[in-house]
Amino acid sequence: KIQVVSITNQKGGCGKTTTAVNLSAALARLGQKVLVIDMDPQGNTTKVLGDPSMLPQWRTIVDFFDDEEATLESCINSTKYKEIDAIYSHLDLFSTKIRLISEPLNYVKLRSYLSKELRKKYNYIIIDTPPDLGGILMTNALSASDGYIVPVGTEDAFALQGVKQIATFIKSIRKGLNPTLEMIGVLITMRDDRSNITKAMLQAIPNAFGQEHIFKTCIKRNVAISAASAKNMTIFKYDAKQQGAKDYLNFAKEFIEKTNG
Amino acid sequence: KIQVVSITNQKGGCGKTTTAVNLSAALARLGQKVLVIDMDPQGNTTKVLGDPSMLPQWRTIVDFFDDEEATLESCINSTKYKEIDAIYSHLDLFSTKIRLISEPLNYVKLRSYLSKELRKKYNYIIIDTPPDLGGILMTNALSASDGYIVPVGTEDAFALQGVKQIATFIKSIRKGLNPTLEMIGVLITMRDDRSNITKAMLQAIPNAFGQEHIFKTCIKRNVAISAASAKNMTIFKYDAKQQGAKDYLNFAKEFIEKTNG
Ligand SMILES: Nc1ncnc2c1ncn2[C@@H]1O[C@H](COP(=O)(O)OP(=O)(O)OP(=O)(O)O)[C@@H](O)[C@H]1O
Ligand SMILES: Nc1ncnc2c1ncn2[C@@H]1O[C@H](COP(=O)(O)OP(=O)(O)OP(=O)(O)O)[C@@H](O)[C@H]1O
Ligand SMILES: [Mg+2]
Ligand SMILES: [Mg+2]
Repeated sequence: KIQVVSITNQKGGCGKTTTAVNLSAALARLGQKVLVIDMDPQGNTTKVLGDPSMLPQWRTIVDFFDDEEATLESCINSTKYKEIDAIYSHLDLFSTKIRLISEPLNYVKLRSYLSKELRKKYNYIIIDTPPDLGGILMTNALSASDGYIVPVGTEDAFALQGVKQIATFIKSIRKGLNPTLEMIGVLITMRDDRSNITKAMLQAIPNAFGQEHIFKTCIKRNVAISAASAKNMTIFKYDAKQQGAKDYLNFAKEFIEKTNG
Repeated sequence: KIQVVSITNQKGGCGKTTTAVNLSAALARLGQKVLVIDMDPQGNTTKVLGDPSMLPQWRTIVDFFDDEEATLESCINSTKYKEIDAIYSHLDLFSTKIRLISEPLNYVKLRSYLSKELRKKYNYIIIDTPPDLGGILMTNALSASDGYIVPVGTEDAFALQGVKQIATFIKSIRKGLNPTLEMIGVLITMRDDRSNITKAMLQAIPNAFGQEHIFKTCIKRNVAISAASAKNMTIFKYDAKQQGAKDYLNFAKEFIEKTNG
């Protein structure tokens, strides 16, 4: 039912990429076939999942946007992980996105090319988005999505300020482009129960979004999660015994339940 | 000599806003008169420094960009802190920036209006920038700046990936718009000496940027820094005895030394 999912939040460093990567890896461990689309010109997801020796010759999301002849399929490549495919990003996406803006149809190009045939090949299509509210990349991602997840950093002084901002943008996407776009849920990330900020946020976040919209699973702060990404690995490949691996696996199970219902 | 300073890094959550706010507060404590410009549509700096009862009636950076008659001076307002003035941001900057793109002169509007008279009123003009590499807001900030600071999160798995990206963009700014733009330095933020990632990063960051470009002062991870921002305070107002306050005060002293030489 919900198959194409954007991981999105304007706030920087709240765990979008970390979630796109490790949710996908967890889903793969649960037997799901996953396509990850890196819509962020920063290419952090690309760095973790992509084979650096192959990336220079592969077509990326830039080719998809630039090339009139391009299909999404022609930009799909393998990752280091058997059950995960990816459409990679590239630094050129920074300049490409500026050029794309002049043509309104470019705002919905991803949706236009996300065919039924392509959807049949995967259980889930997970999109990592840049912190670019209202921008052409975020619009492409959200207009093509069935649902979206909002990671929120529990220690983030500005977490709640971002809530209202996302809501306004989602409203306009629903109105103009994608009336059935669903919020799958808010994922609490970097939870640190020793901290007073976390205690306060664990009350404030449900108040801001509505308790029913918060995933039961929280991702606790676990230095191994960052260490894994720094080594270009998923947490499962780095050390599946870490708390971070358990958290993301439990999150993936809850996610499957919520999106299959 | 260096007076107008951008705090910039494409990577989200590396401490740009936290540094813009607390460096400015530290400078004020050292007797400096500071103007803070919030160029980020997220308005995190605005939330910390601005009086919420006054903000709705004040002109912001949006009015500066939108209004042909606007001057920078007409958009300057007080903050809760006597020695700090600000040009505030507003949510509308997300949509405004998209409209501005069509007119090339809008990319350098900040510089065009940053007059000698205005510069005389302040010791420093500190600009908080959004994570929008190559975008119109970052271009305005950097083309108007004498120098820039790059905060880098020591626990950040993607910190070094961003280094190369900034360098490329700065190169094009220097070539086309601002040949004398200087990197004042790289500020190591959220340093946590208990962590193995920090140990590795404290070697990797100087290697990536060059040892001479790293500020000697590092900002250690200090939950009070985040708690302060969450309460819309600077760390000094929240609790000047905290390690975070000492770190930012020492950083401000080093910053004054580096920018006056
Ligand atoms: N030294 C520190 N110790 C603890 N928390 C910190 C520290 N510095 C920043 N933080 C917290 O980390 C989070 C990210 O910081 P901040 O918002 O300043 O980053 P940013 O680079 O401005 O992010 P964005 O890309 O969204 O603009 C905030 O919640 C902030 O309060
Ligand atoms: N649960 C966690 N425990 C420890 N570190 C984490 C955790 N989740 C994320 N991190 C680290 O926090 C930093 C920010 O995470 P990430 O890059 O995923 O955020 P983001 O929202 O994608 O940022 P951006 O806005 O730049 O795209 C990274 O260095 C990451 O490794
Ligand atoms: Mg990311
Ligand atoms: Mg910021």
